[in-house]
Parts: sequence; C-alpha cells; structure tokens
Amino acid sequence: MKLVIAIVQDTDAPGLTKALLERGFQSTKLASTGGFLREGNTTLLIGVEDEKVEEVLEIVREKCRTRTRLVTRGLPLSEAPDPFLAQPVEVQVGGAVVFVLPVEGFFKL
Amino acid sequence: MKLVIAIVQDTDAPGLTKALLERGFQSTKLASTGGFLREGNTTLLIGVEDEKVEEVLEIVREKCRTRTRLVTRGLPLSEAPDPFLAQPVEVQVGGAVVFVLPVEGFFKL
Amino acid sequence: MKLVIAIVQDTDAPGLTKALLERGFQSTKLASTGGFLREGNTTLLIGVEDEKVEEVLEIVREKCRTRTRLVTRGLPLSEAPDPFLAQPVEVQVGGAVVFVLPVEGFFKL
Ligand SMILES: Nc1ncnc2c1ncn2[C@@H]1O[C@@H]2COP(=O)(O)O[C@H]3[C@@H](O)[C@H](n4cnc5c(N)ncnc54)O[C@@H]3COP(=O)(O)O[C@H]2[C@H]1O
Ligand SMILES: Nc1ncnc2c1ncn2[C@@H]1O[C@@H]2COP(=O)(O)O[C@H]3[C@@H](O)[C@H](n4cnc5c(N)ncnc54)O[C@@H]3COP(=O)(O)O[C@H]2[C@H]1O
Ligand SMILES: Nc1ncnc2c1ncn2[C@@H]1O[C@@H]2COP(=O)(O)O[C@H]3[C@@H](O)[C@H](n4cnc5c(N)ncnc54)O[C@@H]3COP(=O)(O)O[C@H]2[C@H]1O
Repeated sequence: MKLVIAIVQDTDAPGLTKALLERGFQSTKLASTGGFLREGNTTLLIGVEDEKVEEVLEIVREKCRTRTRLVTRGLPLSEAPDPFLAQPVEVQVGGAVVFVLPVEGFFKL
Repeated sequence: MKLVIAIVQDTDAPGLTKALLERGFQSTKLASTGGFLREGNTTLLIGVEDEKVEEVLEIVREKCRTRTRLVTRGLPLSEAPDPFLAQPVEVQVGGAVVFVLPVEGFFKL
Repeated sequence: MKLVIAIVQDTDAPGLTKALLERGFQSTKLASTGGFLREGNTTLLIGVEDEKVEEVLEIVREKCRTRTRLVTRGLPLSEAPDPFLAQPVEVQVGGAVVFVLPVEGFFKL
C-alpha cells in the first residue's frame, strides 16, 4: 500500500475522482490553497496497492491539464529586480503535483 | 514516531478526539470529502510514538462505528450494468480508514 | 525529496509561506483545527529536496512564534483531579509542530 497525494486544480478534481472510482480506486478530497497564487486547489489522498500506483499516475496524467494563469502580483521580492515585472506575468500551473509515500500499515477498522 | 492518518465519519470525530486527548494523544483535524458519497468526513493527523500506535488504533476501533447509508446515486458506470441499480442502494461506510506512515523527523520548533 | 508537514498558528502562516517562496520553496496550505484548543490552525505541505530540509526547518523556526493562550476549558477529565482547574489555565502553543516524511516518488504530471 502507498499513499498517493495529488495536488490538482479544482477544475480537474471532479473528473479525476470519477475516473479513479470507475477503475476501482477510492480517494479522499481536502480543500487546499496554493502557496504562490493563493488560489484554491484540491489535495487528493489516494491509498493504492503497490502494483497499482502506475495506473493511478496514468489516470492523473490523463485527467489533469496544464493551464496558463496571468498573475499581476509581482514575483517574490528576491526574484523581481525589475519594476517591469509588476505587469501581468504568465504562469504555467501544472496538471498535477504528486507525492507517493510509503505506508507501513493500512487498516479498515 | 509514526503519523497515523485516520479518515472517519464526522459524527465520530469529536468523541474520537476527546478519547485520544484523555489518553495523552494530540491530533489535528482536517475537513475532508469522501470520493464516492461526496459527503463531508474528517481526516485526523495523529503523530504517535512507535510503541503507542497499537493503543491509538484500539481507540479508533472503539470510537468509530460502521454505518449503513442509502445511496440513490448509481454506482460508477462500469459497475452498474443493470438499470435496476438506479434504485436506492445500501452502502456500508466503515468505522475508519487508517494509514500508518513512517516519520523520519519530528520537531517542535 | 521529503514531505515536510508543518502545523503552525494561523497568524504565522502568511509570513512563513512568503519566506518559503522567497527562498524558492513551494507549499500547499490546508485549513486545520487543533485537537485540544479546537481552534483553527494551518497545516502546510512542503515538498523539499533532501538536502534542503534543514533550511526549511530553519525558516519555520524563524517565522513561527510560541504564544500563551488562556483556556477556561478544563483539562481532559483524567488529568483534572482538582475543580480549581476549571479556572483559566495558561497553555503554551508551540511555534510549529513538524513531521518530515520520506517520499518514494515525486511527479509533476
Ligand atoms: N516562486 C515562483 N515564481 C514563479 N512561479 C511560481 C513560483 N511558485 C510557483 N509558481 C508557479 O505557480 C503555480 C501555482 O503555484 P501554487 O503555489 O499556487 O500552487 C501549487 C502548490 O499548491 C502545489 N505545489 C507545487 N509544488 C509543491 C511542493 N514542492 N510542495 C508542496 N506543494 C507544491 O501545486 C500547485 C501547482 O504547482 P505548479 O508547480 O504546477 O504551478 C506553480 C508554478 O508554476
Ligand atoms: N465504487 C464503489 N462502489 C460501491 N461502494 C463504494 C465505492 N466506493 C466507496 N464505496 C463505499 O462508500 C463508502 C464511502 O466512501 P467515500 O469515498 O465517500 O468515503 C471514503 C473515503 O473518504 C475514505 N477512503 C476509503 N478508502 C480510501 C483509500 N484507499 N484512499 C483514500 N481514501 C479512502 O474513507 C471513506 C470511507 O470509506 P469506506 O470504505 O469505509 O466506505 C466506503 C465504501 O463502503
Ligand atoms: N492534553 C493537554 N493538556 C494540556 N495542554 C495541551 C494538551 N494537549 C495540547 N495541549 C497544548 O495546547 C496546545 C494546542 O493544542 P492543539 O491540539 O489545539 O493544536 C496542536 C495540534 O493541532 C498540533 N499537534 C501537536 N502535536 C501533535 C501530534 N502529535 N499529532 C498531530 N497534531 C499535533 O499542533 C498544534 C500545536 O501543538 P502544541 O503542542 O505546540 O501546543 C498545544 C499544547 O501546548
């Protein structure tokens, strides 16, 4: 058993959860906020048998789109040497950021 | 130190947190949502000394009840070959789903 | 890659996230609730390269303050042998409670 933690955009979360269910994968959704854009996003907890992790990553890859966001907020001070950067900047927000964690015990109590 | 992640029903969360406190276990509560029922549930983070994990699992077992929920929502398409399944279906929602994760470092800063 | 889970007070969260960004560390914020005080706090997920964990802990140490809270709620029953304890009690709430978890896989999909 591994714990897959997938941070995805809110728009992709319902489609991803549905696709996971259709292939027999259970999940739990946590509302979250991105550190940089400070916008809402979704953190999914997905407990998966070891040999099925690849399949779950494939579903995440299929269902989560990279999008471009315009940010007027400047970059963090240390990276914004030039006032020009206060203009809208294009930022690519990835499809998904995924951590796969080892699990020592899994129980249904 | 292990990190116990317990996904429990909202009804059981206050009694569980209180029972943990009474036995000296600290916890942090996250509001969450089940992937299938799409109803609110509770995800508890419980950092526990290795030798106390069994005791925490025992408390979770005591305080969390399995309940039956009626769901009118059909099963995921691939598992609902028969229109009859659009009728209310009984679904058992477990007492608790628990992951025990290894912890490499624990700090109180 | 390690996953740093830092439970901090709401007041410290914005300053901590900003300081992390300025040093090139991304993070995801989850709204959470303390088991004892039952007050809102913040759980930050910070995926960090192994050799940078120390630096992240240092930033957390700098940005998170220990504070004293007055609690009128008695201690858990088993620890409150004396009715006197129903009076306001001073409780120290730490700067941060931090777990460092091993990560087997990190993907940007
Ligand atoms: N200092 C900076 N300068 C310029 N652009 C910056 C930046 N920091 C972030 N970005 C860009 O902004 C996007 C959104 O970041 P945010 O922190 O809101 O939302 C993030 C955050 O919630 C989470 N995340 C990413 N890496 C993480 C990590 N190492 N640990 C924890 N959460 C992470 O995944 C979301 C999407 O991340 P992703 O990398 O795809 O997309 C990021 C990245 O392309
Ligand atoms: N495809 C399906 N067909 C028929 N019935 C289905 C189903 N998927 C789930 N169920 C049933 O519905 C209950 C509630 O699932 P839900 O996803 O809302 O709420 C779940 C979810 O939030 C979490 N969970 C369970 N397994 C998980 C996993 N492997 N990874 C992450 N979260 C999990 O624990 C909650 C309770 O799970 P539990 O298994 O006790 O109870 C489940 C299960 O009995
Ligand atoms: N039984 C008890 N009797 C007397 N005082 C008690 C107590 N339980 C907790 N406290 C005190 O109350 C503060 C706030 O606890 P709370 O559970 O609301 O908020 C906690 C909780 O959300 C989280 N936390 C701490 N240890 C944890 C653990 N092992 N697992 C999961 N979360 C933990 O970090 C927050 C801050 O914890 P911190 O230890 O710095 O600060 C704690 C502690 O000093």
